[in-house]
Amino acid sequence: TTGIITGVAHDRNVAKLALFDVPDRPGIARTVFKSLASQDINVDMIVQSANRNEHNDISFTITRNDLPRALKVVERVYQEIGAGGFTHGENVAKVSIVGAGMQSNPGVAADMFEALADEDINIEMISTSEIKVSCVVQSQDIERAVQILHQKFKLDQV
Amino acid sequence: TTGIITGVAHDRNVAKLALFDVPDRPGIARTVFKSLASQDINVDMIVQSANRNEHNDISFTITRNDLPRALKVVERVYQEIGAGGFTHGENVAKVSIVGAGMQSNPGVAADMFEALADEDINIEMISTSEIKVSCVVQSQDIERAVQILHQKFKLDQV
Ligand SMILES: C[C@@H](O)[C@H](N)C(=O)O
Ligand SMILES: C[C@@H](O)[C@H](N)C(=O)O
Repeated sequence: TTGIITGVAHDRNVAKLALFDVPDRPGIARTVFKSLASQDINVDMIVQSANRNEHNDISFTITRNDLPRALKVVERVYQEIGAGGFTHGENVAKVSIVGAGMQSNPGVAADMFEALADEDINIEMISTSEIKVSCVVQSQDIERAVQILHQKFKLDQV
Repeated sequence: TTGIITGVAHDRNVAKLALFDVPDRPGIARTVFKSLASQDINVDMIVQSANRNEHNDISFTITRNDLPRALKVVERVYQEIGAGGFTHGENVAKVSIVGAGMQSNPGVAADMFEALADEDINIEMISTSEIKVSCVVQSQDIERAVQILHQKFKLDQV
């Protein structure tokens, strides 16, 4: 599976926010992200896993400079939608593997997770597309994460 | 923002699984997805939101024909990693908007969520990349979802 990954990307200018226990009904995601867009906040990753007990959590990432404004939006919106609360973090970074045809290659994402696990790097958020697997990790882990992924996918060879 | 979306994609051959309350420490994601890969199960979306109380949930989607085998893996693995449990669903489908430069256009994802909300369609899972926003919805909602997204992003005009 190493042959299909063509690059490792990373982004240090990342902050994460998460709304917890949002009611799992139509219109909630719209309200959150329309409110953020109305303040011109650029959202990068949006991640929502499966629900539990008619509630769900929604996480997203933005640039660090947008965090103060995003927090103002979230402080207002979480009450408006009846969410349980929210958290945020700034000491995070994003690392991704990029390649073609990943969906027909079981184990590529698993290899990425294994590389990070071998370095004892905790994976905080995960989002995927057919050509990209992105993980949010702690900022202090980003250099090692990029390095181990280059090694894992043999991108460190000339 | 409507100008930058170039297409709406959908997939009906989708099943979703979610592991709940997995310990949030290095190696857990690796164990789950290495086990799935060892059974040649192709995983499409992998979604993990922010943690709560040192635990997290991990959801993923596969094709429906792989569900029996994936369930066997998950039944074994969830105990191995000390997760609280797992759920699965087959009456789901995936719909995505595809376009260039979405990350520099606040509100594109919000527009997608708004279109679905206007049709009273509940969004079960969300995953994004720079060129794609994907939502998992109930199977019975997929036709209306595709239709409303074509309308929202003016892709239904010749
Ligand atoms: C949780 C949130 O995504 C909700 N299900 C919605 O459709 O907006
Ligand atoms: C929850 C799971 O992703 C864990 N944090 C890991 O790194 O494997």
